[in-house]
Amino acid sequence: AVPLPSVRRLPAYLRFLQGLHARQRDVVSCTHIADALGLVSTQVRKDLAITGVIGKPKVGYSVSSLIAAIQAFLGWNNTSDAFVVGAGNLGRALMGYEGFREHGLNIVAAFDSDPTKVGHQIHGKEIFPLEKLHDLAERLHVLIGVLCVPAAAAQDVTSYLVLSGIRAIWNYTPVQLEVPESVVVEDVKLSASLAVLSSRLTETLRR
Amino acid sequence: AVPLPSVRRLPAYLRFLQGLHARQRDVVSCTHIADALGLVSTQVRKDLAITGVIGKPKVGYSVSSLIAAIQAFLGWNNTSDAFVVGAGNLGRALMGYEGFREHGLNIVAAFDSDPTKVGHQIHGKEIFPLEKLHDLAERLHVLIGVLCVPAAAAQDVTSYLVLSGIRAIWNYTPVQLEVPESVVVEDVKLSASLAVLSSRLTETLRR
Ligand SMILES: NC(=O)c1ccc[n+]([C@@H]2O[C@H](COP(=O)([O-])OP(=O)(O)OC[C@H]3O[C@@H](n4cnc5c(N)ncnc54)[C@H](O)[C@@H]3O)[C@@H](O)[C@H]2O)c1
Ligand SMILES: NC(=O)c1ccc[n+]([C@@H]2O[C@H](COP(=O)([O-])OP(=O)(O)OC[C@H]3O[C@@H](n4cnc5c(N)ncnc54)[C@H](O)[C@@H]3O)[C@@H](O)[C@H]2O)c1
Repeated sequence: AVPLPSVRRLPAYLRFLQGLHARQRDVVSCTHIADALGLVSTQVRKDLAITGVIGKPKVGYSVSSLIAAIQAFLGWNNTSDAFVVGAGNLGRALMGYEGFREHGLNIVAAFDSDPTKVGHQIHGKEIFPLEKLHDLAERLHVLIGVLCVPAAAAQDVTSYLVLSGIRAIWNYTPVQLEVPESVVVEDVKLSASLAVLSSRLTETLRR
Repeated sequence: AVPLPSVRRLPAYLRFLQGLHARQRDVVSCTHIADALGLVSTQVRKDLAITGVIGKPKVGYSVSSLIAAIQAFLGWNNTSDAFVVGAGNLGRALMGYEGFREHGLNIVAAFDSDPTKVGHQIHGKEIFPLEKLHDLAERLHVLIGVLCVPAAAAQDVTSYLVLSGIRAIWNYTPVQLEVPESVVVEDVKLSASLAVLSSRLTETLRR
């Protein structure tokens, strides 16, 4: 099994390498990457090894091979189309965010149960009624749902997404979702991040 | 040093305990909490111990004492006032999110460099020009900044926040910020979460 902390660091490596690529740098060493990102070079080597790429001793890695290997590992060389479900405050912010596209996520449409929202376009993407999701997921081969509905609706909507053929749910709600084993759920836990912020601030202020 | 994975689990415990409290449950055991949250009961005991609370053997914990202890540890019994910096798509979604208030974060105002945004109210909170932040942070004793500006502006704005007395930055930008040791930075790495989603989906589809 691949260590998730290594996987989580891959986007930062990718971003740094794309910067080098833009400045026409062809080769890079673990040490250089480590220094730039505040990491230990043995950790960098281990992390990059999960993508299957191998550096040359004394030379380092080919920047473009490393970029390609990371993107292939993450599945970010194929752009994955996704639906946003729940076109409220958070859903709309995510629909407008161009940054996800560099990470292989292409939001193609949104769905909502509120008839006053249906039919509107947000950042060029249309909001459809939730009942249309099953049909559109099938026709457009969409496998990813970004869940931005209220907590009370989260599980019911999730069950419907699973029935509609969605295979991965990026969960922004605070609810722990129940899904079959064949469906991937990734929780975005903003409250967990806020907990770290608050406890570290509380600790700093006590010094 | 307190283990951060334990800190990150505290909001989930808090949410569960608040549910019990609302249903008039006064006592709870580690095992019950563990079963409800899909955790191992020894992990639950270790996590709760960081708050200083101790259960009674064969009886368990007082629900209200546990709630108070977790909130005190996180600093969530004092609501912390915060500024959103960068009132764009993401900043505005965060300003509208009532959920942070249960976690002790109270967004009181936002700041932006775009004159067409200044003066507007979003979800009852006013958008001020960035130059007013120093003065308002001092007068309102605000220590927390939620950073939602474009990546290119992130470091410059951060240096200004630090000069303005901000002691903790909840960083939503992809930039690794440089701050003095006395300032806490907590990065929200949505790309890292997306990396886990994509790689697990890629792996699932290969089976
Ligand atoms: N806004 C934030 O910054 C933020 C931060 C952390 C977590 N969240 C979580 O994200 C979710 C959305 O938050 P928000 O602030 O955007 O809320 P919101 O109320 O603005 O948006 C929710 C949207 O979901 C729609 N909806 C409700 N029931 C539905 C259903 N059954 N099917 C389809 N659509 C439905 C609503 O019509 C609305 O447009 C919530 O679970 C919240 O806890 C939001
Ligand atoms: N939108 C998302 O879902 C999302 C997801 C992940 C990360 N992010 C990150 O969050 C940040 C904001 O994203 P967004 O989509 O809201 O962008 P946005 O362009 O909609 O908003 C940025 C806001 O910052 C303001 N701004 C620019 N320079 C400033 C300065 N020097 N001082 C004060 N304000 C300034 C702009 O006027 C604008 O209102 C970016 O760093 C982005 O990478 C956003």
